[in-house]
Amino acid sequence: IVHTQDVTKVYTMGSEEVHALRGITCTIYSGEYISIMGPSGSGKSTFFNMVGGLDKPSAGEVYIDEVDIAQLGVYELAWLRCRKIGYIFQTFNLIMVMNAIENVSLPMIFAGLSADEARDKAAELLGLVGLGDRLTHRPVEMSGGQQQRVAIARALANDPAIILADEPTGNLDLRTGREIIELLTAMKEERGVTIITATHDHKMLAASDRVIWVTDGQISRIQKREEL
Amino acid sequence: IVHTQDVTKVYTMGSEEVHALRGITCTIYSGEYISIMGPSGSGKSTFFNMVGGLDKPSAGEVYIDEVDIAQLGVYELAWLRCRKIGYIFQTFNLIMVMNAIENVSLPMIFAGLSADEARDKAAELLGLVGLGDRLTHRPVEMSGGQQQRVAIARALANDPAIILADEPTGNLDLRTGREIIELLTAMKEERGVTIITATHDHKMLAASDRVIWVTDGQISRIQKREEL
Ligand SMILES: Nc1ncnc2c1ncn2[C@@H]1O[C@H](COP(=O)(O)OP(=O)(O)OP(=O)(O)O)[C@@H](O)[C@H]1O
Ligand SMILES: Nc1ncnc2c1ncn2[C@@H]1O[C@H](COP(=O)(O)OP(=O)(O)OP(=O)(O)O)[C@@H](O)[C@H]1O
Ligand SMILES: [Mg+2]
Ligand SMILES: [Mg+2]
Repeated sequence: IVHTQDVTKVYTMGSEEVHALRGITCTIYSGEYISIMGPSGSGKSTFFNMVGGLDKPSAGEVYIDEVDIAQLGVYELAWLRCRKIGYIFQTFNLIMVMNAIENVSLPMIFAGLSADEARDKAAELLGLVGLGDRLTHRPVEMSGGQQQRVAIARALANDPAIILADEPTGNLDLRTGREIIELLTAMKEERGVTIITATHDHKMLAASDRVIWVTDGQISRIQKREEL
Repeated sequence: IVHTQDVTKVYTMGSEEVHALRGITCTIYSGEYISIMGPSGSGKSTFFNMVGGLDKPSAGEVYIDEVDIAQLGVYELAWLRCRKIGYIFQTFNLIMVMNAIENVSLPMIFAGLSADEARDKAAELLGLVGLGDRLTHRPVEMSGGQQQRVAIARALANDPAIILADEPTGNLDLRTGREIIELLTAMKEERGVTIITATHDHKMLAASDRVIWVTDGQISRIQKREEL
């Protein structure tokens, strides 16, 4: 369960301020599939960074399983990032000097698996996203959508309780996009994984339990699937 | 007018070969709005690189206004890239150490405008894509969709005859995406610019004069708007 209490984020550049988040209070229940939708620049990625413990709010609290993550020390925060949450970033954030299987193995190696165990599982995950024949290719040797799918495989590496997916289908064609949505839905239904996605992709609506609409750093409305 | 004659591209990595393009022959007429659609990894960005003179085919020819671009020298090829074709890359390719107005000004300065003329026009173009209040922000201080719009403004900088747009709406919400499509349509209708886009975005279909469907490095079919 993820709860944010009046989370605010202000970016300051010289004398300028951008109010990316203007007080977000919401609760996301374990095993939910949530889509966060909103215009470009409305605060989706910023909210992600808060919930994922990748950045700190200017004000407000983020609780994961009732723990205020601002209270976590370096070790606990790293554990949170490494084992509990899988991230699919908007810009993939793959390591360019590593190939696909190395990118997907790395989080598992950090989490304590042997190199062999990590490689085997990485190969399995890459097969799951349709890249079983590209294990030794580096990001620069792949299309945009293929890179995104490596990022998705990597997010699944440590069997996370929560998957944060920032635009996971943005670079994918209709069919591949649907396959990814089905994969995320299966994660939720079969393993109880909490899915939180920021997206502009209306295919996501049908898969979501709830949709949180964000406008200019605030929640403008929340809809359950029945209401869509 | 752009014509490709049996263009093939093979990427070689060690003993492996990827056949990204398997013989593409097509003609794109001046002032057309063409969408190239196809699954992830089907060859769209690779085809772009051919048509835009950014990479060379393994076999086959690319003609722009009846000139075989393989015959162009370094000076002519640079002129082509700088002044005739505007590029909107799938990964934006913005210069991270420059702010928005510097990124958009640069092509114009390379093309011979004074720094002042370039800045004025860059400010106008950024306003056109809804970023008039972000002129001095750097890419790292912007959302994914905002970065994409800087890339779009930059593509328009030298009033190109051809715009190559690789996934120009991939990171944009519905409304901003439509605004960009309207902008591209206006370029075609008011200035006769040839628009060539690779996209997964079905909103593009209505704006296109023709849609070229690419599968596994080949054209599988071409449809006129009336047939969609
Ligand atoms: N590191 C940063 N420094 C300064 N401003 C930032 C930073 N990151 C984001 N912003 C600004 O905060 C606002 C929200 O950005 P955010 O990336 O959360 O939007 P978004 O909803 O994800 O947009 P998109 O759909 O385009 O990805 C934007 O105005 C953006 O320019
Ligand atoms: N530099 C490269 N080196 C090796 N292989 C490459 C390179 N660029 C692309 N490829 C491969 O060529 C094929 C076509 O890639 P391309 O980027 O053209 O696809 P795309 O249609 O643009 O896909 P997407 O919709 O995912 O962006 C893919 O299998 C890709 O992995
Ligand atoms: Mg974003
Ligand atoms: Mg591509």
